[in-house]
Parts: sequence; C-alpha cells; structure tokens
Amino acid sequence: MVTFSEISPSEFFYRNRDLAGFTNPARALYMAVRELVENSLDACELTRMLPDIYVRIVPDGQGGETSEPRAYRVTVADNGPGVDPHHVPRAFGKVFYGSKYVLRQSRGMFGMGGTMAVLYGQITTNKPVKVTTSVDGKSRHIFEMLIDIGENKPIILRRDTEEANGKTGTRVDVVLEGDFTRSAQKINEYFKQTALVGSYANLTFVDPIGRISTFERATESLPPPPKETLPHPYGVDVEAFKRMVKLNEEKTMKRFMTTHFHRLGDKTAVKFLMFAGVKPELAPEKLSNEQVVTIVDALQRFQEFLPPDASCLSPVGEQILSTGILKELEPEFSTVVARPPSSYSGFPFLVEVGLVYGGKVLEPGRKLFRFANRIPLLYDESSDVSFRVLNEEIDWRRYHVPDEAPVAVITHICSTKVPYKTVGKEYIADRPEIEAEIRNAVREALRRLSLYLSKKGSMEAVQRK
Amino acid sequence: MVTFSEISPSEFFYRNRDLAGFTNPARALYMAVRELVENSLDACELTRMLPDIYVRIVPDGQGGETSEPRAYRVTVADNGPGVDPHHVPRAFGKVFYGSKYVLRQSRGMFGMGGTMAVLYGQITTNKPVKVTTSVDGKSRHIFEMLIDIGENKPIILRRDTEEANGKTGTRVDVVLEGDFTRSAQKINEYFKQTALVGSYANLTFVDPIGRISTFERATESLPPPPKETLPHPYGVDVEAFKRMVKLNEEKTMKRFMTTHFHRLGDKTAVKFLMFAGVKPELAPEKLSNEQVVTIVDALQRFQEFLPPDASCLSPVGEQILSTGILKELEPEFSTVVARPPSSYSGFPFLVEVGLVYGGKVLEPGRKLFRFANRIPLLYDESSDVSFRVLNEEIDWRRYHVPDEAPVAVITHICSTKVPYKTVGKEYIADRPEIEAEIRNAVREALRRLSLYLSKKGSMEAVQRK
Ligand SMILES: Nc1ncnc2c1ncn2[C@@H]1O[C@H](COP(=O)(O)OP(=O)(O)OP(=O)(O)O)[C@@H](O)[C@H]1O
Ligand SMILES: Nc1ncnc2c1ncn2[C@@H]1O[C@H](COP(=O)(O)OP(=O)(O)OP(=O)(O)O)[C@@H](O)[C@H]1O
Ligand SMILES: [Mg+2]
Ligand SMILES: [Mg+2]
Repeated sequence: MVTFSEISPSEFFYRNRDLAGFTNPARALYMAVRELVENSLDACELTRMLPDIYVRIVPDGQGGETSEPRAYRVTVADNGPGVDPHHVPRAFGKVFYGSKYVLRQSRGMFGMGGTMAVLYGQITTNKPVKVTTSVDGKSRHIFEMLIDIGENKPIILRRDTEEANGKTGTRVDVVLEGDFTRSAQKINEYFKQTALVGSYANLTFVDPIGRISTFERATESLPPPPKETLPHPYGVDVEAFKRMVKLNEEKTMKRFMTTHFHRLGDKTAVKFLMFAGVKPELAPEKLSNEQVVTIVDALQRFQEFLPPDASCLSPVGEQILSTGILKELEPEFSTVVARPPSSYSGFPFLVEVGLVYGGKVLEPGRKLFRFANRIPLLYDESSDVSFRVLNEEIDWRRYHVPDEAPVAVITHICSTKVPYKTVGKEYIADRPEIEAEIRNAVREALRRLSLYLSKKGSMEAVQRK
Repeated sequence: MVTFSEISPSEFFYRNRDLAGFTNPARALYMAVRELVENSLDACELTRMLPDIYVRIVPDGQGGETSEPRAYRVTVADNGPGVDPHHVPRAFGKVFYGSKYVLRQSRGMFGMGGTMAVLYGQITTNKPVKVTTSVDGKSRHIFEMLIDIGENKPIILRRDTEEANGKTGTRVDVVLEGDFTRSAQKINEYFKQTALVGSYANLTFVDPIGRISTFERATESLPPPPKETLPHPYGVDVEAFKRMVKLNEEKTMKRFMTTHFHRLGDKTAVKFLMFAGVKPELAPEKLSNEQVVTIVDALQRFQEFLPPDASCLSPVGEQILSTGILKELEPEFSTVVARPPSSYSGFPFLVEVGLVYGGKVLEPGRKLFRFANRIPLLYDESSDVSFRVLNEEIDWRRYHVPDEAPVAVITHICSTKVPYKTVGKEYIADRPEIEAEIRNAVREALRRLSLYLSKKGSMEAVQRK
C-alpha cells in the first residue's frame, strides 16, 4: 500500500537541514550568525545606511552546564531600515518568503536564511525567536514567534509595540544548540573577512565569555548601489519568456523586446526578430507556442546582443580591497585585478582578484580567501571554482612562485545570481565563464607578482634561504 | 519600497535548478535519465518484482538539426507496480510530493526528482510530459501534463484510459533540451554501474542513433527488502519528539517510549526515564515543554540504547558485489568488506567496500566507484566523503601499494537517510561516523591486498618492470 504525502518547504528543510548548512551544533551556530549578519548588511546597503551591526552570543539557561554542545542565545542587531511589521512574521517564520527575489545583487537570494536560523533554534531548544524592529524610529514592534513547520507559517506568541528612541533597525534573538568551542575560530574569521571587504561597516562581536571584538569602519563612503536590472536575452528560457508575454502591455514585439530585455535597442531588436522569423509589428499575445520556442532558441543563437553592463553589479572596488589587504595582511607586495563585467547564462557577473605576497602575516604556502557578493566563504574550499582554478589551471612555476612562498589569493565574484551549488552558500559551481574570468584575473596578478619578484631578484633568493 | 513575495517550491527550483543538478543541457539529460530510472528501480524493488527497465533517447523534432544542445525525447519504461492514477498528476507535477518520506532505505527521498525532469523539459521545450501507467494490468491510464510552476501544481492537458495487456508498469516520456555528445559517456557509465550493483535488473538502453546496449540480469534473486523502521533515540530532536507525543495513543511514558523508538525494550525505557527524571507512569500528554527539552537532551546523553539493527537496511551483499566486480573488471585480485551496521545522528547505515587490483580492465592509478543506496554517483568525486578518506586518511604506502598500481575502490553506503550535500544527490557529506566506517573497511581490504601482493612477492616486482 503506497501512501503519498506532500511536505511543506519548512518540513523539507527541517528533515534535510544538511542541505541548508545546519549540519551540526558548531556549523549551525556559525550559520545562524552569518545568515542574520548578511540580512543586516543587505538591508543597510540597500537603503544606503552605514551599517552598525552588533552580535552577541550568550550561554542560555542551566547555570552549571559547561560542556558543549549547549544552548546559546544569538543576538544580531542593526541600525538598518527595519522590517515592515506586516511582513515580520513571514520574513522570519516562512521558508521561501523574502524581498530578494528580484534581479539585483544582494547577499540573500533564497528567501529562507533567517527562517532557517529560527527553525534550527526551535527544534533544538523549543524556544521562540524574538524580533524587535522599527521602520520609523517612533514605534518599535516586538514579535515572539515559533514556526509551524508542518504548514510553513509563523505562529505569533506575543506581539507588542513600544516607543522607539528615534532609531530604525532590527534586532533578532534566537536560542539554539551550538558548539562555540568548535566554531569560534570560524566565527571570528567570518567577522574579520567581512570587515576586509566591507570596511564601511562597524561590527561588534561579544563572545560567550564576554570578550569584545570591534571592527571599526575605515571609510565613510558606501560602494555605489547595484541597480535592479532586466533579464539578459541569453538568460531567458521558455517559461520566463511566456510569463513576460503574459504580463506584457506593449503593442508590438519590437516594443516588447526593447522594454523587457537588458540593453536591447530598437535596431538590434528588429534585427533579432527578423533573424527569428517574427514580424516586429506582431502583437505579443498573438505568438503561438511554436513561435515562443523558436524565439527562445534564437535568443541563444543570435550573436549581436550587447553583453551585460555593470550597473547592476556592485564590486568591492580596487581601493577598498587594497586597503583591506594592507590592513589585515600587511604584505610585502599586493595587487588587485578587477575584470570587466561578463555573464553566464545571461546573468551579469564580474570577478575581482587580490594577490598578496610575503609580509607580517602570511605563512609559507598558498592561502585562498573566497568571497561572493561580499560574503566570506569559509567552508568546502576544495569544491569551489576558485580553488580549482588555482590548483588545476594555473601554472605557478611559470611565474617563478615556488610552492612554499607565502602567498594569498583573494577572489570576489559578484553577480545578480551567484551560482552556489548548495542552499548553505558554501561554494560556487564551476561555470566555464566564471572559471575563465578568475583564471584571467589570477594570471594578470601573477604577471605583476612575477615582475616584482624578478626586480627583487637575487636579493630575494638570498633572503628566502 | 521593499516588496515581499512568496515563491512556491517549484518556482524555487526553477530559479535555482543548479541546486537540483539541472545545470546545463548535458547534465540535465543525465539527471532526467537517472531520476526516472531510480524511480523505476525503487518501485520494482519495493514490490519485489525483478526490474525490466527500458530507456530510450530520441532526437525530437527538426529533422535537419544536428548541432547540440538540442531537444530529445527521453523515455523510461518499467514493469513495476505502476502509479495509482489518483496520484500521478502530483507525483510528477508537484515538488515535495511522493511516497518516500518514510524511514526506509530507498533511492528516492526528496519527493521531487521526477518532477524536476518534467519541469526542465517544460522550460526548455514547452512540451508536456506523458505518463502511462497501469496498476492492475487491466486498464492503462495516460496523462499529458504541464506544471504550473508558479503554483507548484500539475495542469492535466489530456487524460485517457485504454486496455492494458495484462502487465503493470509505468512509462514516462519527457522532451527536454539535452546535449548527448557531452553526456553519452556518463549515461553509459551510469547504466554499467547500476548493473554492477543491481545484477537482478534487466536494463536496455537505446541511444539517439539507435545503438542498443543491454545489461541482462545475472541473478533471479532480489536482495532482502529493507523494512520501515522507528526513529532511533539519538536521531530525535524537540520538534520530532513533540509530534510523536501529539499523535501518541499510549497511556504511559514507558509504553510511549517502547512503541515509538527503534529497539527500545521495557527495562531500558524505565532506566532511561529515571535517568531523565521522568516517572515511567506519567501520561505523555502531561509532559511540560521543559520536560520535553530535558528528555530530548537526555536522549542524546544516555549511553545504553542499543545501536540500530540492519533490518531496515538492504546492502548490495558480498556475493552480488563480487560477481559484479568479476564481470565488469576481470581483476587479478579482488575482495569485499561488509561492515556491521552503524548510525549517524540516529540514522542506521552500513558501508560495503570492494577493492580491486590488476586484471584486464584497470589502468595504472587509483579509481573510485561510489554508490549510495545502490545509486552510482558519477559527479563531484573530490567533494565526497569516500574520496577524502582514500586520499587523506589512508596511507597506501603502508600496505605496499604503489601510486601507479592499477587499483579500484568501490564504496557503497546504504542508509535510511543518505546525508547528501546537494539536492542533486551528487556526493555525500563527511559525517565522522561514515568516515570511520569507510576508513575501517578500506584498511581491512588493503590488509588483504597487501597479503596477496606479498605472496606474489618478487615475481610481481619483476612483472611490473
Ligand atoms: N535585519 C533585517 N533588516 C531588514 N530586513 C530584513 C532583515 N532580516 C531579514 N529581512 C527581510 O526578511 C527577508 C527574509 O530573510 P531571509 O534571510 O529568510 O531570506 P533572504 O535574505 O531574502 O534570502 P537568503 O535565504 O538567501 O538569506 C529578507 O528578504 C528581508 O527582506
Ligand atoms: N516508475 C514509477 N513507478 C512507481 N512509482 C513511481 C514511479 N515514478 C515515480 N513514482 C512515484 O512518484 C513519487 C515521486 O517521485 P519523485 O522522483 O518526484 O520523488 P521521490 O522518488 O519520492 O524522491 P526523489 O526526489 O529523491 O527522487 C515517488 O515517491 C513514487 O511514489
Ligand atoms: Mg537572508
Ligand atoms: Mg525519485
């Protein structure tokens, strides 16, 4: 007797929380911190506020309990724009609910990171999450909630309003089973690297025994904000095309094309429609199913679309990256290569690479620091596209860089859609276009290092012995 | 103005189909074949039928089109029990719907593999899937369907019934954009390896130019079926415990424990309840929230629960594995090590390892064949737990096996819940318990190989030169 059942998205990730990165107490503690911090950074950058983010981890309950894993209260507070109270319950209590389902670069993309932290807390400690937020600085809204995991919806236990002190922002308190001993080093590294690429942010971290680490902003200027963009022709499949046609209000195919696609002007639109065998004056709703398939196929084959432009991307920038490198790694030599924008499957992306040699901090051997949309990626290095490029596609000997030389490579990929291989955003798939861009950037950086080393010449050879 | 939206599970995997393994036309073609074949094998094994599975890939439409990627019709037909017509639309047209959400070993576990093949076909070719099935051999039900991706529900375009010819079974025809040139080798390898561990199955594969590959069954006996099991105490969190209590009909905590947990008898149940500070006679519905948390915490710490037994597992078995190895690899030496059952986070699993040396097929160097619940895993080898054990935790020199020796290692992990790291079931997380079992099995196999090699002695050394 075969019995069928349906499960909700929250049920799916409750059962398969490994897929979302919440594998064990140490990793879950790390994930909860990063998911909440990334939400705060996204929110501040979107509304152009210099981020002040406060993170605290406090042992929860049972005074005598000292062995790990154990319950911790994780608090993340920001000075961001706050969350509209009408949306708070679902933003934190529903999987696949969020504001980042648009085509614009942001750290968040799945609509579930914050909710996973809440869910993991609930299943390990049975305690509700507390979300405190103010969108106008006048009133502050307090929610205590659980998640109805079977139904994928929030259960509001308590809902209060109080006076705010003039500041907007959001604070999340979640109690979960963690293992700080095992995740301390990664959590500290996460803050350090976040500060490296986000030197406009103030980060404060208070750990379970009360030690305070502060990362003060080194600049008052936020990077230029990424703009929301239209899909690029190469990124469109039949489903997406049909939806565009359905919502379309333009009268002709020519107008439809130029208003729905990224960087598509009249002349190219007409040229493409002729190429696809479609009259430019045709009304879009009159397209047959066969014509839709023909057009989408032609979209992939037409060679004259302009590549995506960078206005929808927000790189770290050569200056911020160099400043961060100098401050964190105090190198003997460093260089930053910023590649022009490219695209994979129609999604704009660009690669920035920093190459660092010698100095006070680096130890012998090659170290890799990976970032995507400004998020430090600290796990599963050997599965990541950057690691593969460095170890399988770069011939280090050719640049006269010995294996034991103290070298660090920093890679940052920013995109309207980072092709993570996992829901836990651990590492990036090896898309050939991205691979090529990383390879080109690293080679250019290595040429510069090679030049520096040869200038340093025999003196370096003597120093190294 | 921040706008929030909710997306459905199908919408999520439409946008993020990389997460489900449908990354590009070559990979998608492979994934469609494997998802459908795995469904057929699961169904036949569950109902104890020797599987006859037929797979055909045919170029679809446009006579002259010869360049790849291009549209293919993928057909997978089996002689299994069929799918209840009441459930067909949702089984194939809804993400997170299926019959494998129970605690029993099977290839499927997510409730979405077949649906993803249908979805990918729809978005690349706009064509509906055709599902033909008979559960009684008398009448055959035909469905032509699309998926409403925004709503995660099936759209039935056509629904017919005709006479069946006495046979039960299911046939799925899906049209999708694939790249057979690029995926041919992997698809052929998938069949070969499926046959290696599933030598009770007949597999027939007809490729796009009409070449037929047949893998005939080498045995008429199916492996013993895995039984559905109760959760093991170590695998239970607060959420799961509360649900058990809610559905419970037993009058006392003692009865509740013994009827809801795997291998938990009266004596141990009472001992545990005393350990957790709960009266064995207490009515479960009277438990307070605090008591629930205390009990779940105590479940992790109590040392006297019996380890899981193997009745819920279905290994390949030493005999089938050896036979498959001899047939496929014609080795000079081979051995199989079957480890006793173990568990991770309360989920039973066991590891079987085959070690193969020399012979007609193997080339110099170490080759790894990975299986999980009898599924061949052909991608992302270097991220997998087996690869890491072989390359980072085994000292091959210690067993006098030189790096260029022609060696193959076959690992099979079977579990009620395989800890895949990705929805595309590409590779397995390195859970310490699983790591340990693979390591122990490989070491034992290497001891035996080492013995064989030393007996072969200097004669082998002469032969190798
Ligand atoms: N600190 C915050 N300030 C403002 N808005 C927030 C904050 N935290 C969460 N949100 C809102 O809640 C939504 C849901 O957050 P959640 O982390 O679950 O998903 P996401 O960030 O959209 O995507 P991802 O799963 O990739 O993190 C966000 O899209 C955002 O609109
Ligand atoms: N050939 C088949 N014969 C019998 N039942 C089938 C067949 N194919 C699919 N099904 C049924 O349809 C359900 C959904 O299949 P689907 O592949 O989407 O999910 P799953 O196999 O349960 O999990 P997974 O996503 O891990 O493959 C299955 O659980 C099974 O009950
Ligand atoms: Mg988020
Ligand atoms: Mg399946």
